Amino acid sequence: LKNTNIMNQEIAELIIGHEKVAHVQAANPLDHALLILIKSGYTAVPVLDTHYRVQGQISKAQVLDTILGTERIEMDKLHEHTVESVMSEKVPKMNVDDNFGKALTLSINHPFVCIEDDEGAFVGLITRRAILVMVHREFQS
Amino acid sequence: LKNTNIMNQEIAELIIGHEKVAHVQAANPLDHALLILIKSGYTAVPVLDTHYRVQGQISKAQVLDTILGTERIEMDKLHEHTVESVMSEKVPKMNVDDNFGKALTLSINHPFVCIEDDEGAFVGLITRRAILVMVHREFQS
Ligand SMILES: Nc1ncnc2c1ncn2[C@@H]1O[C@@H]2COP(=O)(O)O[C@H]3[C@@H](O)[C@H](n4cnc5c(N)ncnc54)O[C@@H]3COP(=O)(O)O[C@H]2[C@H]1O
Ligand SMILES: Nc1ncnc2c1ncn2[C@@H]1O[C@@H]2COP(=O)(O)O[C@H]3[C@@H](O)[C@H](n4cnc5c(N)ncnc54)O[C@@H]3COP(=O)(O)O[C@H]2[C@H]1O
Repeated sequence: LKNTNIMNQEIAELIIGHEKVAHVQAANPLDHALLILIKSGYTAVPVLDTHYRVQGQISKAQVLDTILGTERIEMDKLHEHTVESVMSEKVPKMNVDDNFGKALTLSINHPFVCIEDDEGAFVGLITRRAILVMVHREFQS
Repeated sequence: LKNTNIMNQEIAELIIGHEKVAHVQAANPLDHALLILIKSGYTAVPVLDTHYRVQGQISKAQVLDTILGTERIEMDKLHEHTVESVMSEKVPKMNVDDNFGKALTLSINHPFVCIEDDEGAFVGLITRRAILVMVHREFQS
């Protein structure tokens, strides 16, 4: 690894590439989003627009909160709402050239961080797990 | 902090005490567990028995998976199942006297780690967030 101080290290090797990231589109209906969330097993996934830019993130809790009011969950009501209408826009983002220190700081309050290139296109994500693996390696040596 | 090497440091100051931890009992019905999970906002919480020992953990996904087969989610079906019948027994545990290195290693694959005393009673939990805050402080100095 190129740099003695871990905070300045590059993040490229920590990134899960966009082709391996479960995600949904902002304009998708909620029943589609719930299906992706259940099938992937992830608590929350990134929301992209049609130009592959990160718009936010959505979790199972957000999808279910919109319809849990009634006695039973009406699956057909899910189809009437869009991801955009319930997603959270507060998703951490950083640039592919930012350093490990920035990824570590953002991961304190977020289970994953979205990575963008210079044009703002989605490159992939860095998880707390990847940060912790790197930290563990650093402390071991 | 008592020790120069972070891996040997004590974990006491990182623990969220049991009185602040949302949890459920193994014998509780699932509708009660879903209520605790939704109200607390947490993805997963520890499952304890009547002697305050950790039996496992349960997530919203596990509760919903048991009833999502049908066209609509029948809330009354939730009452017929217990937490014990769907919870995951694979929950990381460590002793209150174990060091930071052990907490870091366990947090790589688990969002939280349950802390027990010498008699096996639940003391509280350590989250990935608390580990990352400590790591960030160490790298800053
Ligand atoms: N299929 C699986 N196999 C093995 N371990 C699994 C797993 N699913 C979850 N885990 C473990 O559980 C942790 C929490 O997952 P969660 O889905 O709540 O939270 C995840 C999820 O919301 C998101 N995420 C991770 N990988 C993703 C991917 N390929 N696509 C979309 N979102 C992803 O990032 C969060 C943090 O991920 P991280 O790996 O740090 O932490 C993961 C990982 O340690
Ligand atoms: N009310 C809130 N206020 C501020 N930030 C919040 C929050 N709820 C969640 N977060 C943030 O989201 C992260 C993931 O929460 P999650 O509920 O998936 O996953 C949580 C949850 O399953 C469990 N957990 C945390 N605190 C708990 C508590 N007091 N009782 C029971 N379980 C808890 O440990 C996991 C990891 O927690 P961690 O703090 O590392 O990581 C948290 C924290 O950074």
